[in-house]
Amino acid sequence: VEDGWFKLEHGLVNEGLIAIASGKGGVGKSTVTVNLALALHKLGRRVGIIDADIHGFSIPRIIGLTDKPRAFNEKEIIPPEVNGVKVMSAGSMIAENKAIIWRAPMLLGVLEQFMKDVHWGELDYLLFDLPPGTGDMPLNIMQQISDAGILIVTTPQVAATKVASRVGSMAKQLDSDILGIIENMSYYQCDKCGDKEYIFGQGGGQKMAKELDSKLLTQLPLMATIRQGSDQGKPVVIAEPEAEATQK
Amino acid sequence: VEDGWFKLEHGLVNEGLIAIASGKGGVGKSTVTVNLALALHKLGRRVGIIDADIHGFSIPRIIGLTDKPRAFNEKEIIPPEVNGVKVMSAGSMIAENKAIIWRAPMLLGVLEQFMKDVHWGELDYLLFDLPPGTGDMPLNIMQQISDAGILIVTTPQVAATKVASRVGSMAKQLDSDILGIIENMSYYQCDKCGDKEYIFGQGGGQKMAKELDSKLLTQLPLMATIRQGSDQGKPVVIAEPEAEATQK
Ligand SMILES: Nc1ncnc2c1ncn2[C@@H]1O[C@H](COP(=O)(O)OP(=O)(O)O)[C@@H](O)[C@H]1O
Ligand SMILES: Nc1ncnc2c1ncn2[C@@H]1O[C@H](COP(=O)(O)OP(=O)(O)O)[C@@H](O)[C@H]1O
Ligand SMILES: [Zn+2]
Repeated sequence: VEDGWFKLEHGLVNEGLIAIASGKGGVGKSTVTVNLALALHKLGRRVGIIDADIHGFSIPRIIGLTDKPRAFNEKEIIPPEVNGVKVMSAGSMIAENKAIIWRAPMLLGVLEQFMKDVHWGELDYLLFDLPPGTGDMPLNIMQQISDAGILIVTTPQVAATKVASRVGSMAKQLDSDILGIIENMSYYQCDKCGDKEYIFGQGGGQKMAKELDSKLLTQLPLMATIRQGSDQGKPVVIAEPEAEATQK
Repeated sequence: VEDGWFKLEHGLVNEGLIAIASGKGGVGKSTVTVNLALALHKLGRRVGIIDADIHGFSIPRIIGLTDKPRAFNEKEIIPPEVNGVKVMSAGSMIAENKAIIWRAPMLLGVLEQFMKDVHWGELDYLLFDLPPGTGDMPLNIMQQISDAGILIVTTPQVAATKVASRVGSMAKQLDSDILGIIENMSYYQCDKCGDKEYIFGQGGGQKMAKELDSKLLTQLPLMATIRQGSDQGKPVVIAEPEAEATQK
Protein backbone atom coordinates (compact mmCIF):
# COMPACT_ATOMS: atom_id res chain seq x y z
CA VAL A 1 0.00 0.00 0.00
CA GLU A 2 3.02 2.20 0.46
CA ASP A 3 3.33 3.49 -3.06
CA GLY A 4 0.20 2.10 -4.68
CA TRP A 5 -3.32 1.82 -3.59
CA PHE A 6 -5.67 -0.60 -1.96
CA LYS A 7 -8.61 -1.58 -4.12
CA LEU A 8 -12.05 -2.00 -2.54
CA GLU A 9 -15.09 -3.33 -4.39
CA HIS A 10 -16.66 0.17 -4.53
CA GLY A 11 -13.74 2.40 -3.77
CA LEU A 12 -10.03 3.00 -3.63
CA VAL A 13 -7.67 3.82 -0.78
CA ASN A 14 -4.76 5.93 -1.98
CA GLU A 15 -2.47 6.25 1.00
CA GLY A 16 -3.09 3.40 3.42
CA LEU A 17 -5.11 1.31 5.84
CA ILE A 18 -4.47 2.11 9.51
CA ALA A 19 -5.61 -0.21 12.31
CA ILE A 20 -5.71 1.40 15.78
CA ALA A 21 -5.09 -1.16 18.51
CA SER A 22 -4.63 -1.19 22.28
CA GLY A 23 -3.91 -3.62 25.10
CA LYS A 24 -6.63 -2.84 27.67
CA GLY A 25 -9.90 -1.01 27.22
CA GLY A 26 -10.38 2.53 28.48
CA VAL A 27 -7.00 3.92 27.30
CA GLY A 28 -8.60 6.23 24.73
CA LYS A 29 -8.20 4.11 21.58
CA SER A 30 -11.55 5.13 20.04
CA THR A 31 -11.02 8.78 21.02
CA VAL A 32 -7.63 8.72 19.26
CA THR A 33 -9.14 7.01 16.16
CA VAL A 34 -11.75 9.76 15.76
CA ASN A 35 -9.35 12.63 16.40
CA LEU A 36 -6.83 11.13 14.01
CA ALA A 37 -9.48 10.86 11.30
CA LEU A 38 -10.51 14.49 11.83
CA ALA A 39 -6.92 15.70 11.87
CA LEU A 40 -6.27 13.88 8.59
CA HIS A 41 -9.43 15.44 7.13
CA LYS A 42 -8.22 18.90 8.24
CA LEU A 43 -5.06 18.20 6.27
CA GLY A 44 -7.24 17.69 3.21
CA ARG A 45 -7.28 13.88 3.20
CA ARG A 46 -10.40 11.83 2.46
CA VAL A 47 -10.95 9.43 5.36
CA GLY A 48 -13.20 6.51 6.29
CA ILE A 49 -13.53 4.70 9.64
CA ILE A 50 -14.63 1.12 10.25
CA ASP A 51 -15.66 0.62 13.87
CA ALA A 52 -14.89 -2.99 14.85
CA ASP A 53 -14.57 -2.50 18.61
CA ILE A 54 -17.11 -4.99 19.94
CA HIS A 55 -16.74 -3.59 23.47
CA GLY A 56 -18.87 -0.61 22.74
CA PHE A 57 -18.87 0.51 19.10
CA SER A 58 -18.30 4.00 20.44
CA ILE A 59 -17.10 5.69 17.20
CA PRO A 60 -20.58 6.99 16.21
CA ARG A 61 -21.07 8.57 19.66
CA ILE A 62 -17.59 10.16 19.77
CA ILE A 63 -17.70 11.58 16.24
CA GLY A 64 -21.32 12.73 16.60
CA LEU A 65 -22.84 10.47 13.95
CA THR A 66 -26.61 10.11 14.08
CA ASP A 67 -27.36 9.20 10.48
CA LYS A 68 -27.70 5.54 9.62
CA PRO A 69 -26.20 3.81 6.56
CA ARG A 70 -28.52 3.93 3.50
CA ALA A 71 -29.19 1.06 1.14
CA PHE A 72 -28.06 1.72 -2.44
CA ASN A 73 -29.73 -1.49 -3.57
CA GLU A 74 -30.38 -4.97 -2.15
CA LYS A 75 -26.75 -5.47 -1.32
CA GLU A 76 -24.84 -2.21 -1.54
CA ILE A 77 -24.63 0.42 1.19
CA ILE A 78 -23.96 4.17 1.21
CA PRO A 79 -21.95 5.05 4.33
CA PRO A 80 -23.10 8.02 6.41
CA GLU A 81 -20.70 10.97 6.63
CA VAL A 82 -20.06 13.36 9.50
CA ASN A 83 -17.49 16.18 9.70
CA GLY A 84 -16.30 15.00 6.29
CA VAL A 85 -15.49 11.46 7.48
CA LYS A 86 -17.36 8.36 6.29
CA VAL A 87 -18.15 5.94 9.13
CA MET A 88 -19.41 2.37 9.24
CA SER A 89 -19.86 0.74 12.64
CA ALA A 90 -20.33 -3.02 13.00
CA GLY A 91 -22.68 -2.13 15.85
CA SER A 92 -25.15 -0.45 13.51
CA MET A 93 -25.56 -3.59 11.40
CA ILE A 94 -27.20 -5.44 14.25
CA ALA A 95 -30.38 -4.39 16.05
CA GLU A 96 -29.88 -2.11 19.08
CA ASN A 97 -30.11 -5.28 21.20
CA LYS A 98 -27.69 -4.88 24.07
CA ALA A 99 -27.12 -8.52 24.74
CA ILE A 100 -25.34 -9.73 21.58
CA ILE A 101 -22.24 -11.79 22.36
CA TRP A 102 -19.99 -11.16 19.36
CA ARG A 103 -18.05 -14.14 18.06
CA ALA A 104 -15.10 -13.78 15.71
CA PRO A 105 -16.78 -15.28 12.59
CA MET A 106 -19.72 -12.87 12.90
CA LEU A 107 -17.50 -9.81 13.19
CA LEU A 108 -15.32 -10.96 10.27
CA GLY A 109 -18.45 -11.47 8.16
CA VAL A 110 -19.57 -7.89 8.85
CA LEU A 111 -16.11 -6.50 8.06
CA GLU A 112 -16.01 -8.41 4.79
CA GLN A 113 -19.36 -6.91 3.92
CA PHE A 114 -17.97 -3.44 4.69
CA MET A 115 -15.04 -3.98 2.31
CA LYS A 116 -17.24 -5.43 -0.46
CA ASP A 117 -20.63 -3.73 -0.34
CA VAL A 118 -20.00 -0.24 1.02
CA HIS A 119 -19.59 2.63 -1.46
CA TRP A 120 -16.50 4.21 0.07
CA GLY A 121 -15.53 6.03 -3.15
CA GLU A 122 -12.04 7.48 -3.27
CA LEU A 123 -10.31 7.67 0.10
CA ASP A 124 -6.81 8.47 1.20
CA TYR A 125 -7.02 6.60 4.50
CA LEU A 126 -9.30 3.88 5.84
CA LEU A 127 -9.04 3.54 9.66
CA PHE A 128 -10.08 0.45 11.65
CA ASP A 129 -10.92 0.79 15.34
CA LEU A 130 -9.96 -2.70 16.61
CA PRO A 131 -11.30 -4.49 19.69
CA PRO A 132 -8.75 -4.10 22.54
CA GLY A 133 -6.36 -6.87 23.57
CA THR A 134 -4.74 -9.89 22.00
CA GLY A 135 -7.71 -12.26 21.89
CA ASP A 136 -9.05 -13.99 18.82
CA MET A 137 -11.05 -10.97 17.63
CA PRO A 138 -8.26 -8.40 17.14
CA LEU A 139 -5.98 -11.19 15.92
CA ASN A 140 -8.39 -12.32 13.20
CA ILE A 141 -9.04 -8.77 12.02
CA MET A 142 -5.32 -7.98 11.77
CA GLN A 143 -4.94 -11.12 9.70
CA GLN A 144 -7.78 -10.07 7.40
CA ILE A 145 -6.28 -6.62 6.80
CA SER A 146 -2.63 -7.64 6.65
CA ASP A 147 -1.84 -4.58 4.48
CA ALA A 148 -2.76 -2.24 7.31
CA GLY A 149 -0.23 -0.35 9.40
CA ILE A 150 -0.82 -0.67 13.15
CA LEU A 151 -0.99 2.28 15.58
CA ILE A 152 -0.89 1.24 19.22
CA VAL A 153 -2.51 3.45 21.86
CA THR A 154 -1.42 3.10 25.46
CA THR A 155 -1.47 5.01 28.73
CA PRO A 156 1.88 5.44 30.49
CA GLN A 157 1.55 3.03 33.42
CA VAL A 158 3.56 -0.18 33.57
CA ALA A 159 0.50 -2.44 33.57
CA ALA A 160 -0.94 -0.79 30.46
CA THR A 161 2.29 -0.80 28.42
CA LYS A 162 2.95 -4.47 29.25
CA VAL A 163 -0.36 -5.52 27.71
CA ALA A 164 0.04 -3.07 24.83
CA SER A 165 3.47 -4.55 24.04
CA ARG A 166 1.82 -7.94 23.59
CA VAL A 167 -0.34 -6.36 20.89
CA GLY A 168 2.89 -5.13 19.32
CA SER A 169 4.45 -8.57 19.31
CA MET A 170 1.25 -10.01 17.85
CA ALA A 171 1.47 -7.46 15.01
CA LYS A 172 5.13 -8.40 14.44
CA GLN A 173 4.25 -12.10 14.24
CA LEU A 174 1.68 -11.24 11.58
CA ASP A 175 4.31 -9.22 9.72
CA SER A 176 2.17 -6.11 10.05
CA ASP A 177 3.92 -2.76 9.94
CA ILE A 178 3.85 -0.94 13.31
CA LEU A 179 3.46 2.75 12.42
CA GLY A 180 4.11 3.89 15.98
CA ILE A 181 2.91 4.30 19.56
CA ILE A 182 0.54 6.98 20.82
CA GLU A 183 0.77 7.59 24.55
CA ASN A 184 -2.51 9.01 25.88
CA MET A 185 -3.29 10.62 29.28
CA SER A 186 0.42 11.28 29.62
CA TYR A 187 0.10 14.19 32.03
CA TYR A 188 -2.44 16.56 33.52
CA GLN A 189 -1.85 20.30 33.53
CA CYS A 190 -3.73 22.29 36.17
CA ASP A 191 -6.00 24.95 34.67
CA LYS A 192 -5.35 27.34 37.56
CA CYS A 193 -1.63 27.20 38.17
CA GLY A 194 -0.18 25.28 35.21
CA ASP A 195 1.44 22.58 37.38
CA LYS A 196 2.00 19.40 35.38
CA GLU A 197 1.47 16.03 37.08
CA TYR A 198 2.19 12.65 35.51
CA ILE A 199 -0.72 10.86 37.21
CA PHE A 200 -0.19 7.59 35.36
CA GLY A 201 3.59 7.70 35.50
CA GLN A 202 6.14 8.55 32.85
CA GLY A 203 8.12 6.89 30.13
CA GLY A 204 5.87 3.87 29.47
CA GLY A 205 5.23 4.79 25.85
CA GLN A 206 8.91 5.52 25.16
CA LYS A 207 10.03 2.23 26.70
CA MET A 208 7.46 0.34 24.66
CA ALA A 209 8.51 2.04 21.44
CA LYS A 210 12.11 0.98 22.12
CA GLU A 211 11.13 -2.63 22.88
CA LEU A 212 9.10 -2.88 19.67
CA ASP A 213 11.77 -1.09 17.66
CA SER A 214 9.17 1.54 16.77
CA LYS A 215 8.67 5.21 17.62
CA LEU A 216 6.62 7.20 20.09
CA LEU A 217 4.58 9.42 17.76
CA THR A 218 3.03 11.72 20.35
CA GLN A 219 1.97 12.16 23.97
CA LEU A 220 -1.55 13.42 24.55
CA PRO A 221 -2.52 15.17 27.80
CA LEU A 222 -5.38 14.15 30.06
CA MET A 223 -7.82 17.01 29.41
CA ALA A 224 -11.41 17.57 30.43
CA THR A 225 -12.10 19.04 26.97
CA ILE A 226 -11.07 15.77 25.29
CA ARG A 227 -13.47 13.83 27.48
CA GLN A 228 -16.24 16.39 26.96
CA GLY A 229 -15.72 16.23 23.22
CA SER A 230 -16.02 12.43 23.23
CA ASP A 231 -19.10 12.42 25.42
CA GLN A 232 -20.93 15.09 23.43
CA GLY A 233 -20.01 13.88 19.94
CA LYS A 234 -18.10 17.10 19.22
CA PRO A 235 -14.57 15.77 19.24
CA VAL A 236 -11.73 18.13 19.95
CA VAL A 237 -9.23 17.62 17.22
CA ILE A 238 -6.45 17.49 19.69
CA ALA A 239 -4.06 20.42 19.18
CA GLU A 240 -0.70 20.31 17.37
CA PRO A 241 0.69 17.01 18.77
CA GLU A 242 -2.04 15.04 17.05
CA ALA A 243 -1.38 16.67 13.76
CA GLU A 244 2.24 15.64 14.23
CA ALA A 245 1.10 12.05 14.58
CA THR A 246 -0.67 12.23 11.28
CA GLN A 247 2.51 13.17 9.42
CA LYS A 248 3.65 9.57 9.61
CA VAL B 1 -25.63 -14.93 53.58
CA GLU B 2 -27.03 -11.99 55.46
CA ASP B 3 -27.38 -13.54 58.89
CA GLY B 4 -25.79 -16.89 58.41
CA TRP B 5 -22.76 -18.02 56.66
CA PHE B 6 -21.61 -19.45 53.41
CA LYS B 7 -20.08 -22.88 53.66
CA LEU B 8 -17.05 -23.76 51.54
CA GLU B 9 -15.52 -27.21 51.30
CA HIS B 10 -12.51 -26.14 53.42
CA GLY B 11 -13.70 -22.95 54.99
CA LEU B 12 -16.52 -20.70 56.09
CA VAL B 13 -17.50 -17.17 55.11
CA ASN B 14 -19.20 -15.38 58.01
CA GLU B 15 -20.35 -12.09 56.58
CA GLY B 16 -20.69 -12.35 52.83
CA LEU B 17 -19.51 -12.88 49.28
CA ILE B 18 -18.89 -9.65 47.34
CA ALA B 19 -18.48 -9.61 43.55
CA ILE B 20 -16.86 -6.43 42.14
CA ALA B 21 -18.06 -5.71 38.62
CA SER B 22 -17.67 -2.96 36.04
CA GLY B 23 -18.87 -2.05 32.57
CA LYS B 24 -15.67 -1.23 30.66
CA GLY B 25 -12.09 -2.14 31.51
CA GLY B 26 -9.69 0.44 32.88
CA VAL B 27 -12.09 2.07 35.36
CA GLY B 28 -10.15 0.85 38.41
CA LYS B 29 -12.22 -2.25 39.32
CA SER B 30 -9.19 -4.36 40.38
CA THR B 31 -7.63 -1.42 42.23
CA VAL B 32 -10.90 -0.97 44.17
CA THR B 33 -11.12 -4.73 44.89
CA VAL B 34 -7.66 -4.76 46.47
CA ASN B 35 -8.13 -1.55 48.45
CA LEU B 36 -11.51 -2.75 49.70
CA ALA B 37 -9.97 -6.03 50.85
CA LEU B 38 -7.19 -4.17 52.70
CA ALA B 39 -9.64 -1.69 54.25
CA LEU B 40 -11.77 -4.61 55.49
CA HIS B 41 -8.66 -6.26 56.88
CA LYS B 42 -7.72 -3.02 58.67
CA LEU B 43 -11.16 -3.18 60.30
CA GLY B 44 -10.22 -6.59 61.66
CA ARG B 45 -12.05 -8.73 59.10
CA ARG B 46 -10.57 -11.89 57.58
CA VAL B 47 -10.69 -11.54 53.79
CA GLY B 48 -10.02 -13.67 50.72
CA ILE B 49 -9.93 -12.57 47.06
CA ILE B 50 -10.64 -14.70 43.98
CA ASP B 51 -9.26 -13.03 40.85
CA ALA B 52 -11.47 -14.01 37.91
CA ASP B 53 -10.71 -11.05 35.63
CA ILE B 54 -9.49 -12.79 32.49
CA HIS B 55 -8.39 -9.46 31.00
CA GLY B 56 -5.27 -9.34 33.05
CA PHE B 57 -5.50 -11.17 36.37
CA SER B 58 -3.98 -8.05 37.90
CA ILE B 59 -4.84 -8.68 41.57
CA PRO B 60 -1.46 -10.34 42.40
CA ARG B 61 0.45 -7.38 40.93
CA ILE B 62 -1.68 -4.72 42.65
CA ILE B 63 -1.63 -6.37 46.09
CA GLY B 64 2.07 -7.26 45.84
CA LEU B 65 1.67 -11.03 45.86
CA THR B 66 4.71 -12.99 44.72
CA ASP B 67 4.14 -16.30 46.53
CA LYS B 68 2.46 -19.08 44.59
CA PRO B 69 -0.31 -21.35 45.94
CA ARG B 70 1.06 -24.48 47.70
CA ALA B 71 -0.28 -27.99 47.30
CA PHE B 72 -1.68 -29.45 50.54
CA ASN B 73 -2.08 -32.82 48.84
CA GLU B 74 -2.94 -34.14 45.35
CA LYS B 75 -6.10 -32.06 45.23
CA GLU B 76 -6.14 -29.47 47.98
CA ILE B 77 -4.45 -26.08 47.83
CA ILE B 78 -3.15 -23.65 50.46
CA PRO B 79 -3.76 -20.07 49.26
CA PRO B 80 -0.88 -17.58 49.52
CA GLU B 81 -1.43 -14.62 51.86
CA VAL B 82 -0.19 -11.06 51.56
CA ASN B 83 -0.94 -8.11 53.87
CA GLY B 84 -3.24 -10.47 55.76
CA VAL B 85 -5.41 -11.22 52.69
CA LYS B 86 -5.60 -14.67 51.06
CA VAL B 87 -5.52 -14.49 47.26
CA MET B 88 -6.19 -17.02 44.51
CA SER B 89 -5.90 -15.87 40.90
CA ALA B 90 -7.28 -17.93 38.03
CA GLY B 91 -4.27 -16.68 36.11
CA SER B 92 -1.84 -18.54 38.38
CA MET B 93 -3.51 -21.89 37.68
CA ILE B 94 -2.43 -21.82 34.06
CA ALA B 95 1.16 -21.60 32.77
CA GLU B 96 2.48 -18.05 32.27
CA ASN B 97 1.63 -18.48 28.57
CA LYS B 98 0.33 -15.15 27.31
CA ALA B 99 -1.75 -16.51 24.50
CA ILE B 100 -4.53 -18.39 26.35
CA ILE B 101 -8.00 -17.48 25.08
CA TRP B 102 -10.24 -18.01 28.11
CA ARG B 103 -13.63 -19.58 27.45
CA ALA B 104 -16.42 -19.52 30.02
CA PRO B 105 -16.40 -23.27 30.87
CA MET B 106 -12.65 -23.17 31.63
CA LEU B 107 -12.97 -20.20 33.96
CA LEU B 108 -16.00 -21.71 35.72
CA GLY B 109 -14.05 -24.93 36.21
CA VAL B 110 -11.20 -23.06 37.86
CA LEU B 111 -13.60 -21.13 40.11
CA GLU B 112 -15.31 -24.32 41.17
CA GLN B 113 -11.92 -25.72 42.08
CA PHE B 114 -11.24 -22.59 44.17
CA MET B 115 -14.47 -23.05 46.11
CA LYS B 116 -13.91 -26.80 46.64
CA ASP B 117 -10.20 -27.43 46.98
CA VAL B 118 -8.72 -24.28 48.48
CA HIS B 119 -8.16 -24.14 52.28
CA TRP B 120 -9.67 -20.73 52.90
CA GLY B 121 -10.28 -21.40 56.62
CA GLU B 122 -12.56 -18.97 58.41
CA LEU B 123 -13.20 -15.75 56.51
CA ASP B 124 -15.53 -12.83 57.02
CA TYR B 125 -15.59 -11.76 53.37
CA LEU B 126 -14.70 -13.48 50.10
CA LEU B 127 -14.28 -10.98 47.23
CA PHE B 128 -14.51 -11.88 43.52
CA ASP B 129 -12.86 -9.63 40.94
CA LEU B 130 -15.11 -10.24 37.90
CA PRO B 131 -14.21 -9.81 34.23
CA PRO B 132 -15.57 -6.43 33.01
CA GLY B 133 -18.74 -6.11 30.93
CA THR B 134 -21.96 -8.04 30.38
CA GLY B 135 -20.61 -10.89 28.25
CA ASP B 136 -20.98 -14.57 28.98
CA MET B 137 -18.05 -14.66 31.43
CA PRO B 138 -19.24 -12.21 34.09
CA LEU B 139 -22.81 -13.46 33.58
CA ASN B 140 -21.90 -17.10 34.22
CA ILE B 141 -19.86 -16.23 37.30
CA MET B 142 -22.66 -14.14 38.82
CA GLN B 143 -24.98 -17.09 38.25
CA GLN B 144 -22.52 -19.44 39.97
CA ILE B 145 -22.24 -17.21 43.05
CA SER B 146 -25.87 -16.08 43.25
CA ASP B 147 -25.47 -15.42 47.00
CA ALA B 148 -22.94 -12.69 46.36
CA GLY B 149 -23.69 -9.00 46.69
CA ILE B 150 -22.56 -6.95 43.68
CA LEU B 151 -20.45 -3.76 43.90
CA ILE B 152 -20.27 -1.84 40.63
CA VAL B 153 -17.26 0.36 39.88
CA THR B 154 -17.59 3.13 37.32
CA THR B 155 -15.90 6.35 36.26
CA PRO B 156 -18.18 9.42 36.02
CA GLN B 157 -18.46 9.89 32.26
CA VAL B 158 -21.69 9.20 30.42
CA ALA B 159 -20.22 6.43 28.26
CA ALA B 160 -18.86 4.56 31.27
CA THR B 161 -22.02 4.78 33.39
CA LYS B 162 -24.20 3.61 30.48
CA VAL B 163 -22.26 0.37 30.18
CA ALA B 164 -21.98 0.00 33.95
CA SER B 165 -25.80 0.34 34.25
CA ARG B 166 -26.15 -2.65 31.95
CA VAL B 167 -24.14 -4.65 34.49
CA GLY B 168 -26.59 -3.45 37.10
CA SER B 169 -29.60 -4.60 35.12
CA MET B 170 -27.90 -7.93 34.54
CA ALA B 171 -27.44 -8.32 38.31
CA LYS B 172 -31.12 -7.44 38.85
CA GLN B 173 -32.25 -10.05 36.33
CA LEU B 174 -30.22 -12.63 38.26
CA ASP B 175 -31.83 -11.45 41.49
CA SER B 176 -28.42 -10.56 42.90
CA ASP B 177 -28.27 -7.91 45.59
CA ILE B 178 -26.60 -4.68 44.38
CA LEU B 179 -24.63 -3.43 47.41
CA GLY B 180 -23.87 -0.07 45.79
CA ILE B 181 -21.92 1.96 43.25
CA ILE B 182 -18.32 3.13 43.65
CA GLU B 183 -17.42 6.09 41.44
CA ASN B 184 -13.70 6.15 40.75
CA MET B 185 -11.50 8.93 39.25
CA SER B 186 -14.23 11.37 40.24
CA TYR B 187 -12.03 14.44 40.42
CA TYR B 188 -8.41 15.50 40.39
CA GLN B 189 -7.04 17.86 43.02
CA CYS B 190 -3.94 19.82 42.09
CA ASP B 191 -1.02 19.17 44.43
CA LYS B 192 0.23 22.76 44.11
CA CYS B 193 -2.87 24.92 44.39
CA GLY B 194 -5.65 22.57 45.52
CA ASP B 195 -7.89 23.33 42.50
CA LYS B 196 -10.34 20.50 41.90
CA GLU B 197 -11.18 19.51 38.33
CA TYR B 198 -13.81 16.94 37.34
CA ILE B 199 -11.85 15.66 34.33
CA PHE B 200 -14.31 12.87 33.56
CA GLY B 201 -17.41 14.91 34.34
CA GLN B 202 -19.72 14.85 37.34
CA GLY B 203 -22.77 13.08 38.58
CA GLY B 204 -22.50 9.84 36.54
CA GLY B 205 -22.28 7.61 39.60
CA GLN B 206 -25.17 9.37 41.37
CA LYS B 207 -27.41 9.13 38.30
CA MET B 208 -26.60 5.45 37.93
CA ALA B 209 -27.33 4.74 41.60
CA LYS B 210 -30.74 6.39 41.17
CA GLU B 211 -31.54 4.41 38.00
CA LEU B 212 -30.64 1.12 39.69
CA ASP B 213 -32.43 2.08 42.89
CA SER B 214 -29.15 1.65 44.73
CA LYS B 215 -26.73 4.01 46.50
CA LEU B 216 -23.49 5.76 45.62
CA LEU B 217 -21.16 4.42 48.32
CA THR B 218 -18.18 6.67 47.69
CA GLN B 219 -16.31 8.83 45.17
CA LEU B 220 -12.60 8.20 44.85
CA PRO B 221 -10.23 10.86 43.53
CA LEU B 222 -7.83 10.41 40.61
CA MET B 223 -4.52 10.35 42.46
CA ALA B 224 -0.99 9.57 41.36
CA THR B 225 -0.40 7.73 44.66
CA ILE B 226 -3.25 5.31 43.88
CA ARG B 227 -1.72 4.50 40.50
CA GLN B 228 1.77 4.21 41.99
CA GLY B 229 0.47 1.88 44.66
CA SER B 230 -1.16 -0.38 42.06
CA ASP B 231 1.92 -0.42 39.85
CA GLN B 232 4.35 -1.17 42.66
CA GLY B 233 2.23 -3.72 44.54
CA LYS B 234 2.05 -1.50 47.61
CA PRO B 235 -1.58 -0.45 47.42
CA VAL B 236 -2.67 2.73 49.12
CA VAL B 237 -5.64 1.84 51.24
CA ILE B 238 -7.49 4.82 49.95
CA ALA B 239 -8.17 7.27 52.79
CA GLU B 240 -11.42 7.59 54.76
CA PRO B 241 -13.94 7.44 51.88
CA GLU B 242 -12.94 3.87 51.13
CA ALA B 243 -13.42 2.85 54.71
CA GLU B 244 -16.88 4.40 54.47
CA ALA B 245 -17.59 2.12 51.56
CA THR B 246 -16.77 -0.89 53.66
CA GLN B 247 -19.41 0.00 56.23
CA LYS B 248 -22.08 -1.13 53.77
N1 LIG C 1 -6.59 12.42 26.71
C1 LIG C 1 -7.78 12.27 27.31
N2 LIG C 1 -8.15 13.13 28.28
C2 LIG C 1 -9.33 12.98 28.95
N3 LIG C 1 -10.19 11.99 28.72
C3 LIG C 1 -9.89 11.11 27.75
C4 LIG C 1 -8.68 11.19 27.00
N4 LIG C 1 -8.67 10.17 26.11
C5 LIG C 1 -9.81 9.47 26.31
N5 LIG C 1 -10.55 10.05 27.28
C6 LIG C 1 -11.83 9.57 27.85
O1 LIG C 1 -11.58 8.30 28.41
C7 LIG C 1 -12.69 7.43 28.17
C8 LIG C 1 -12.20 6.20 27.43
O2 LIG C 1 -11.87 6.55 26.12
P1 LIG C 1 -12.19 5.60 24.86
O3 LIG C 1 -11.70 6.30 23.66
O4 LIG C 1 -13.59 5.15 24.91
O5 LIG C 1 -11.21 4.40 25.22
P2 LIG C 1 -11.08 2.96 24.54
O6 LIG C 1 -11.51 3.09 23.14
O7 LIG C 1 -9.61 2.66 24.70
O8 LIG C 1 -11.93 2.03 25.39
C9 LIG C 1 -13.71 8.26 27.41
O9 LIG C 1 -14.66 8.75 28.33
C10 LIG C 1 -12.90 9.40 26.82
O10 LIG C 1 -13.66 10.55 26.69
N1 LIG D 1 -8.36 6.59 41.59
C1 LIG D 1 -7.31 6.34 40.81
N2 LIG D 1 -6.37 7.28 40.61
C2 LIG D 1 -5.32 7.07 39.78
N3 LIG D 1 -5.12 5.94 39.11
C3 LIG D 1 -6.02 4.95 39.26
C4 LIG D 1 -7.15 5.08 40.11
N4 LIG D 1 -7.84 3.92 40.06
C5 LIG D 1 -7.18 3.10 39.21
N5 LIG D 1 -6.07 3.72 38.75
C6 LIG D 1 -5.12 3.21 37.75
O1 LIG D 1 -5.84 3.00 36.55
C7 LIG D 1 -5.38 1.81 35.89
C8 LIG D 1 -6.57 0.86 35.71
O2 LIG D 1 -6.95 0.34 36.96
P1 LIG D 1 -7.41 -1.19 37.13
O3 LIG D 1 -7.73 -1.37 38.57
O4 LIG D 1 -6.42 -2.09 36.51
O5 LIG D 1 -8.74 -1.14 36.28
P2 LIG D 1 -9.72 -2.32 35.81
O6 LIG D 1 -9.57 -3.41 36.82
O7 LIG D 1 -11.06 -1.66 35.82
O8 LIG D 1 -9.25 -2.68 34.43
C9 LIG D 1 -4.26 1.25 36.77
O9 LIG D 1 -3.03 1.67 36.27
C10 LIG D 1 -4.52 1.89 38.13
O10 LIG D 1 -3.33 2.05 38.84
ZN1 LIG E 1 -2.90 24.00 40.37
